[in-house]
Amino acid sequence: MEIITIANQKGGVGKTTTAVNLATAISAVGKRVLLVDLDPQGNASTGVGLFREDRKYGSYEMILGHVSPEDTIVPTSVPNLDLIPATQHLSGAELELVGMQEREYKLKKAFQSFSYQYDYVFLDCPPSLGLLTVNAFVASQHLLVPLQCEYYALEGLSQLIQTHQLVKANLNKNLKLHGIVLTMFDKRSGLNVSVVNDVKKHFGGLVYDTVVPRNIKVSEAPSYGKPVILYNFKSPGSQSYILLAREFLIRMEGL
Amino acid sequence: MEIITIANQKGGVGKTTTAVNLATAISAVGKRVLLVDLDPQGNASTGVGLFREDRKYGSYEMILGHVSPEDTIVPTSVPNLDLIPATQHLSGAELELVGMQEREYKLKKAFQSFSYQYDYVFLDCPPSLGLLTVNAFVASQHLLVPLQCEYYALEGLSQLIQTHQLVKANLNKNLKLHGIVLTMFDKRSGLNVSVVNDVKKHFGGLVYDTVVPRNIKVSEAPSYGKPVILYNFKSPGSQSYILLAREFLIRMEGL
Ligand SMILES: Nc1ncnc2c1ncn2[C@@H]1O[C@H](COP(=O)(O)OP(=O)(O)OP(=O)(O)O)[C@@H](O)[C@H]1O
Ligand SMILES: Nc1ncnc2c1ncn2[C@@H]1O[C@H](COP(=O)(O)OP(=O)(O)OP(=O)(O)O)[C@@H](O)[C@H]1O
Ligand SMILES: [Mg+2]
Ligand SMILES: [Mg+2]
Repeated sequence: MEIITIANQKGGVGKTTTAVNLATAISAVGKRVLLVDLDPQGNASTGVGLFREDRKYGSYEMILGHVSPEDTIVPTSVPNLDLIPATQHLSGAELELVGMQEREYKLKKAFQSFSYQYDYVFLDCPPSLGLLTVNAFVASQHLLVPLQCEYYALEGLSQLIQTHQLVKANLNKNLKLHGIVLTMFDKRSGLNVSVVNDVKKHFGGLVYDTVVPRNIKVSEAPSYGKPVILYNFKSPGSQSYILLAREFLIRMEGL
Repeated sequence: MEIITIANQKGGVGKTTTAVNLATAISAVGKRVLLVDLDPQGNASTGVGLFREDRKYGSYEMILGHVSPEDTIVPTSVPNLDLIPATQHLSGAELELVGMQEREYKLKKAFQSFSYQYDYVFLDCPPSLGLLTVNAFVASQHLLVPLQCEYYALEGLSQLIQTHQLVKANLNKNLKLHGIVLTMFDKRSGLNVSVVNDVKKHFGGLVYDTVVPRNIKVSEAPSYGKPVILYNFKSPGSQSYILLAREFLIRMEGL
């Protein structure tokens, strides 16, 4: 069971959109996939069609040990894709965790008691490097970083890389920086083009070849509670997430 | 001295861009303005041209009481606009604050000892409802909410309004929801249009008439360390931030 954290403390860079659509595209080729919503905003849960009123237990209850992980899992409308949703209480989780023993290992411990087997587990993180994101870093083997092709987003990358190194040195020596995915790319923007070139020059093979274009259909899909791949398969957004999933599996399994 | 918090826990909705450009446009009509960067990412500091290596003391040192507020203030290249930057240590501030007495009042106390007088102080917040944002809520009289015209951003609004009400009831009875500013509007997107209509219907007069359009020049400006108003005055982005500043002063001072 490979656990992948999707994180970037910069806000609005496409973490949730990447988590939802990568998970969907990979489950579509027959892999058993679990999506875990660690963001109190609960966007990933909405993105796969589970609205607030339908969420009973979720990542909060699992991390705090109130229920077993199995009791938090719900099926989604996507075959082979299950979800651990974000419930209301998650917004208070970080304050609760601070005073606890082994507060960074709570999610890892919850996964260790897991009896289900998935091929891939994706953890969608909030836009911060607080205890929820650190728990994700500690529980996973891979870190995938969505990066908007904008100046402010580039600025935050060094802080994220530093945090990865700190966690790897002190809390989880297995955590690998798996890759960087460039998102919301607009080829008409000179800035976007130069950010893409800078990042590829600086991070080389870590940067995915697949660059996700800005595409209105992607931002419309959540209002229908569907991943864009199901909402509008032919759109450039969907097609690029399908390519991304192919590239992900090649990088993971060396197909 | 009016203190305005610019907050929204949804990431990437234009908090920093609004803080930087509103502060710049208002200082341009002769008001004395202070911009405070409470986001560990430090984007607002970069947005007015203060790069990481030039930052000595900042909002962290002020909140924790290590230095006096006056020692953290730096002038910017914009006349009448001063800055309290975000320094490196701010990323650890929330964990440090948790165990302290009156942890929500630290920023308010720092402002109370202020000897300088500004007409307006703008607080740029990180994308979360943690202790830095709560400190901003407690220290200010007004809350201005930038809102991206997208579905996920709309979803988070109720949580933000709830937090405002909690703070108003328990920590700062003066905190007023000043207004909502719609950002990154693309008139070709049916979703953007329907979000604008929904928000205006639901929040009425709280919603600013000025809607900020999506405009490539706005996202290019930070790479030059300049507010878009100074980077490219004639651009639609700049012009709308100038209109926004006019509307802000009318709402504040009833011009
Ligand atoms: N390729 C794309 N084209 C157009 N819009 C997109 C694209 N990817 C994401 N979006 C939209 O941009 C906004 C930000 O994306 P998303 O919410 O996935 O980012 P995030 O990093 O998860 O945000 P947060 O930091 O708040 O968790 C959303 O409204 C989303 O629908
Ligand atoms: N009107 C606009 N047109 C085009 N791009 C914009 C506009 N406003 C903001 N941007 C760009 O969108 C990105 C997000 O904006 P910004 O960083 O101001 O949001 P934020 O809410 O402060 O993000 P965070 O949640 O990370 O603090 C930035 O790269 C910014 O340059
Ligand atoms: Mg998200
Ligand atoms: Mg910001």
